[in-house]
Amino acid sequence: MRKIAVLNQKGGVGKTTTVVNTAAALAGMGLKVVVIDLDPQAHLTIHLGLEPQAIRASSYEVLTKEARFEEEIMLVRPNLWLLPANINLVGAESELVSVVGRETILREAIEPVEDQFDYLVIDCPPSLGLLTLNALAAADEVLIPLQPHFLALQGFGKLLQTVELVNKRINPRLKVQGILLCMFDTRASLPSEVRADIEHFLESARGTNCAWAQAQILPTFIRRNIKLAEAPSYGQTIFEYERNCHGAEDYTKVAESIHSQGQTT
Amino acid sequence: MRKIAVLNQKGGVGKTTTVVNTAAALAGMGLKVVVIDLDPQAHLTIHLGLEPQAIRASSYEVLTKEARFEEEIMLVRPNLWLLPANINLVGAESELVSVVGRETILREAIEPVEDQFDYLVIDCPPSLGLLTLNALAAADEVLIPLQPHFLALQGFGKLLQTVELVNKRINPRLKVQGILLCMFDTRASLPSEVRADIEHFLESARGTNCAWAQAQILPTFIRRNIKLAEAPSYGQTIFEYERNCHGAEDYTKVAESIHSQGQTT
Ligand SMILES: Nc1ncnc2c1ncn2[C@@H]1O[C@H](COP(=O)(O)OP(=O)(O)OP(=O)(O)O)[C@@H](O)[C@H]1O
Ligand SMILES: Nc1ncnc2c1ncn2[C@@H]1O[C@H](COP(=O)(O)OP(=O)(O)OP(=O)(O)O)[C@@H](O)[C@H]1O
Ligand SMILES: [Mg+2]
Ligand SMILES: [Mg+2]
Repeated sequence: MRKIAVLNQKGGVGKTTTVVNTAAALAGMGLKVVVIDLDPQAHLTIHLGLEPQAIRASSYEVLTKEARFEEEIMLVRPNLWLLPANINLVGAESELVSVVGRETILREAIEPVEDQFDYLVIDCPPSLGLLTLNALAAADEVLIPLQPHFLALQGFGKLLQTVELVNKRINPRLKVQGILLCMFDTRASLPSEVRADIEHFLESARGTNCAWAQAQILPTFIRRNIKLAEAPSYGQTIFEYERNCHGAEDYTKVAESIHSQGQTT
Repeated sequence: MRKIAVLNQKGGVGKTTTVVNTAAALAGMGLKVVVIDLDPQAHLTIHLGLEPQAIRASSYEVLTKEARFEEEIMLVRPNLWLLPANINLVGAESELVSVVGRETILREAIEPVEDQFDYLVIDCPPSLGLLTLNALAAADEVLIPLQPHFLALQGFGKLLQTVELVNKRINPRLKVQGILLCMFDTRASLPSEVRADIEHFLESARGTNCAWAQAQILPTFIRRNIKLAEAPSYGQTIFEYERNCHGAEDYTKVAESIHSQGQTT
């Protein structure tokens, strides 16, 4: 099972949109995918058409060990399972702050299903706190959605440092695999400049043993497409909402590129 | 002095862009404006062309009472002063957690300058934590930038509840004055639907005594304009960077609409 944490502490960069639509595309390719909503905002849960208030057992109950992962995941689409979030998750970080091994609870919880799925994809909240650390401890790969704007680069270094720390102290298998440029405005020069900045930055890490030494910018950029923002209001993936739009096209390519990358490693 | 807190716990909705350019427009109208960077990300500070690492006395030092507000504000443009942020702000919330009156430290700190400025505008981090609470305790008005997307509405209720709590327990003068729709895509139907949803929601509060009973959606929408994202990479306001673009036009109207609203109340 490939385990991918989708994270960026910056808000509104496309994490949830990326998790929903990449997972849906992989499921559409016949692969078994389970997604985890680790965000107290529960946007992944809402995006897939569920109501967080109606969820009795969520990622919160799994983290506090009141429920078991393999019993609470729900089949939400063909080949696509979800561990939803509910409002209780808001309190998770402070409640778990003094629990021994508080960063590896999720990793433990998913062990029973290691052979049952092809992909596990985790949607992280916009922070580098305990929920995100649980995602990083549980995953093998990190996918970073990034808006190609100047201010977006400011937090990028800190994000990579956090992954590096988890790699060195908790999870030696953790690697940043990919950077996904989202909300890419093809007509402007700024996105290409920012992309060049990121490429230089990644270049300088090649051949070292840091956690992002092999990170690549994915060849597909997610273009700005209002359909991607409309789909969640119907509780639909982009493929259900408007399967011929640019958003669907781009996320199909992202899924294919992630899947083929896995075959070569 | 009119005191405006610009907040939304959702990330990347346009808070900093709104603070910089509305303040710059007001300063350009000849008004004396002081802006406060309360975000550990220090984006307001960076956007105005300063380096947070070079800042010795920031909003952090004012909150921990190591420095005085009136001594640390810097004149950064004609009529425009800044209390910058530096990296120390990252630790502020946990350091101040057990200080008595921890939410009203900023309010106390700005009292000496009450008569020296026309406007105080506070840039808040994307959270409803102690830094944002200090902004809400210090301000009289709240301006909420909002991206007109479905998922953006999910957190809106919680934001208003927080303002209501501060109004009832700490700052009875605090009111939500305006909602500013940002990154408005004029060609799509979703933004107008979301705008209608917000209008209905605000309607239902009219005539009550809650903190948003008089809140209005500003008549100007900030259109998506890549120039607004390019300006910070040069450390410039939109008026310095490209004063005839849509971004400059929209923020000029926002400043005029805020200023004229103040004359009637
Ligand atoms: N390529 C795109 N084009 C247009 N709108 C988009 C695109 N990607 C995402 N959006 C919209 O932008 C908003 C932010 O996206 P999303 O919720 O996926 O970001 P996020 O990083 O998960 O945010 P958060 O940090 O709050 O969890 C949402 O309303 C979403 O529908
Ligand atoms: N109208 C607009 N058109 C295009 N880009 C914009 C617009 N408004 C803001 N941006 C860009 O979008 C990004 C997010 O905006 P901004 O930093 O102002 O949001 P924020 O709410 O302050 O974010 P944070 O929650 O991280 O503090 C920035 O890169 C900014 O330059
Ligand atoms: Mg999200
Ligand atoms: Mg900001």
